[in-house]
Amino acid sequence: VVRVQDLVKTYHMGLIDVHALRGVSFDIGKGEIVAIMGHSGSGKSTLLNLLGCLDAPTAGSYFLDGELVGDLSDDALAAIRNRKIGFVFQSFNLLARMSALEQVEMPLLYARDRQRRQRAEEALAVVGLEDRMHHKPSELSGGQQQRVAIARALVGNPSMVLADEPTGNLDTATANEIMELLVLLNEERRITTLIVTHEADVAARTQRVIRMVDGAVAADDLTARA
Amino acid sequence: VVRVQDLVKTYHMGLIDVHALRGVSFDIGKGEIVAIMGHSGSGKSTLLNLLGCLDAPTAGSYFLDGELVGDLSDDALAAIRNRKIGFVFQSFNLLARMSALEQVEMPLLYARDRQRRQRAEEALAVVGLEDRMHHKPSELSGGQQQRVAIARALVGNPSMVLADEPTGNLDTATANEIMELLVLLNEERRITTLIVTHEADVAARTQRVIRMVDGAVAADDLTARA
Ligand SMILES: Nc1ncnc2c1ncn2[C@@H]1O[C@H](COP(=O)(O)OP(=O)(O)OP(=O)(O)O)[C@@H](O)[C@H]1O
Ligand SMILES: Nc1ncnc2c1ncn2[C@@H]1O[C@H](COP(=O)(O)OP(=O)(O)OP(=O)(O)O)[C@@H](O)[C@H]1O
Ligand SMILES: [Mg+2]
Ligand SMILES: [Mg+2]
Repeated sequence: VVRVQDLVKTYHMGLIDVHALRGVSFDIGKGEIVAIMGHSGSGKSTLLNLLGCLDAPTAGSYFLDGELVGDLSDDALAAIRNRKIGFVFQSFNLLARMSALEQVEMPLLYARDRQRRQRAEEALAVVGLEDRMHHKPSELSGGQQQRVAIARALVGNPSMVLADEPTGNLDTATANEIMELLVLLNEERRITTLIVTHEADVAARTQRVIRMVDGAVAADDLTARA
Repeated sequence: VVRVQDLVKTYHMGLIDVHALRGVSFDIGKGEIVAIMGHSGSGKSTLLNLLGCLDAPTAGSYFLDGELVGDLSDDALAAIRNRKIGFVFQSFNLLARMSALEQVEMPLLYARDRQRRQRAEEALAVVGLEDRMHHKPSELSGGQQQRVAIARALVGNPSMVLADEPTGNLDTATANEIMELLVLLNEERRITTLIVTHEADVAARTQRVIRMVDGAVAADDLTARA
C-alpha cells in the first residue's frame, strides 16, 4: 500500500544544504504495523510528513495504493489527507481556540458526517478524555493534548495511521492503553499503522522496525511479534 | 530550599471546578535531584509551574530559600524566574521567529551578560546542537527543539532547574546524554533539580521520587541512588 523509492528531502538554507532524507526506499503492505526509530534529527518526522502528503520530496517516488502521489492534484491530495490518512503530529498541532470536542470533530466536518458530535465524543472517551471534552488546549495537560491529537487522527476511520511519537508525553500506563488501542484497530480494521517512536515498549508491539540513521534506512527488521 | 505546605490549585470552568492540586506538601533540600512522576493529568506540570513562580496557588504556601513567594512583588518574581530558576517547558515554549542561538541568549539579555553569544554557543554545543544554531524552531526536529529549551534553561547558570518531561521527544541515546548533563550539573554545581518524567530510566538517576495521583502526593521515596 506504501512504496517509496529513493526518497530524498533536502532543505536549502542559504549556503548550507541540510540532507534530511538521503534516499529512502521500502514497501509497506496493507495492514502492517511498523515502528520507525532512530536518533533525534535522523529524519523520522520528515519521512512521516512525506508519507502523510503534507510535504513533497526533493527527489524520488512515493506510491500510495498504487498511485504516484507526486502526480496528484491539490484536491486529490487534500482528500487523501482528510479521508484516507490519520496523522498524529509530534507537536500535536491543536487549534488554540477550540475545545477537545471541536478539534476531534474537524475531520468529520470534511466528510459531512451528521453523527460527528457523537463519534467525536466516542473517540475522546476511548482515549480516556470523557471528562475533558470542553477544555481548550491551554486547559489540558501535555498528555491530554497528545490524546486529543490521537483521537482526532482516529475518528474519521482512516485506512492508514501515521503517528509521530504518540506516547512521548504519556505515563507508562496511559501509553500502554494507547498502544492497546492502536494494535486493536490494526488487527480488527487492518489499518496500516506507522509509529515513529523512541520507546522500546512501543516498538515491541509492532511487527517490524525501520531504523533511520542520518536520513537513510540503516536497518529494516521483523520483530518477535511478526 | 523549597518548602510547600498544603498547596492547592483549582481551575474554575463555569459550573465545574477542576482540582488540579489538592493539598501538596514537601520539602526539598539544596542540591537534591528529584523526579516527579504520575499519570497524565495528575498535576505535575501544575505543580512545576507554581514552583517556577509562573503561576500562583489557589491556597497554601510556597517558601523559596526561606521567602514566602506569595508575598513577593512582581519585580522580585521576575528576577527569580530569570536568574534563579531554569525552566524546561513540556511544550518547549520557543519563539517561532528566533534562531536556536537567539533563544538561548534570551536569559542572558536579562542579566546583561556581554559574553552571552559565546555562552549561548557553548550551551547549544553541550546538548549536541552546534550544527543547528541558526535554525528556527520550524527548521528543527522535535528532539532538537526540546534540546534548545534545555540549553536555554541551563545557560544562565541557575541555582534550581525545573524540567517538565525533558526527554519525552528524545531517543534513548540522546536522553542519556541529557540526563548525564543534568546529573553532572547537579553534582558539580549543586543545582537543585526537579524533573517531571514518566520514564523509569530517568527516575533511576535521581535520588528521590515524588509520585502524584489525582493532584495529591501519593508517595515520596528515596531511590537506590540516594
Ligand atoms: N487552565 C486549566 N483549566 C482547567 N483545567 C486545567 C487547566 N490546566 C490544567 N487543567 C487540568 O488540571 C489537571 C492537571 O494538569 P497538569 O498539566 O498539571 O497534569 P500533568 O500531570 O502535567 O499531566 P501530563 O503528564 O499529561 O503532562 C489536568 O486534568 C488538566 O486537564
Ligand atoms: N525546514 C527545515 N530546514 C532546515 N532543516 C530542517 C528543516 N526541518 C528539519 N530540518 C532538519 O532535518 C533533520 C531531520 O529532521 P526530522 O524532524 O525529520 O528529525 P526526527 O528524526 O523526527 O527527529 P526527532 O526524533 O528529534 O523528532 C534535522 O536535523 C533537522 O534539523
Ligand atoms: Mg521528529
Ligand atoms: Mg504535564
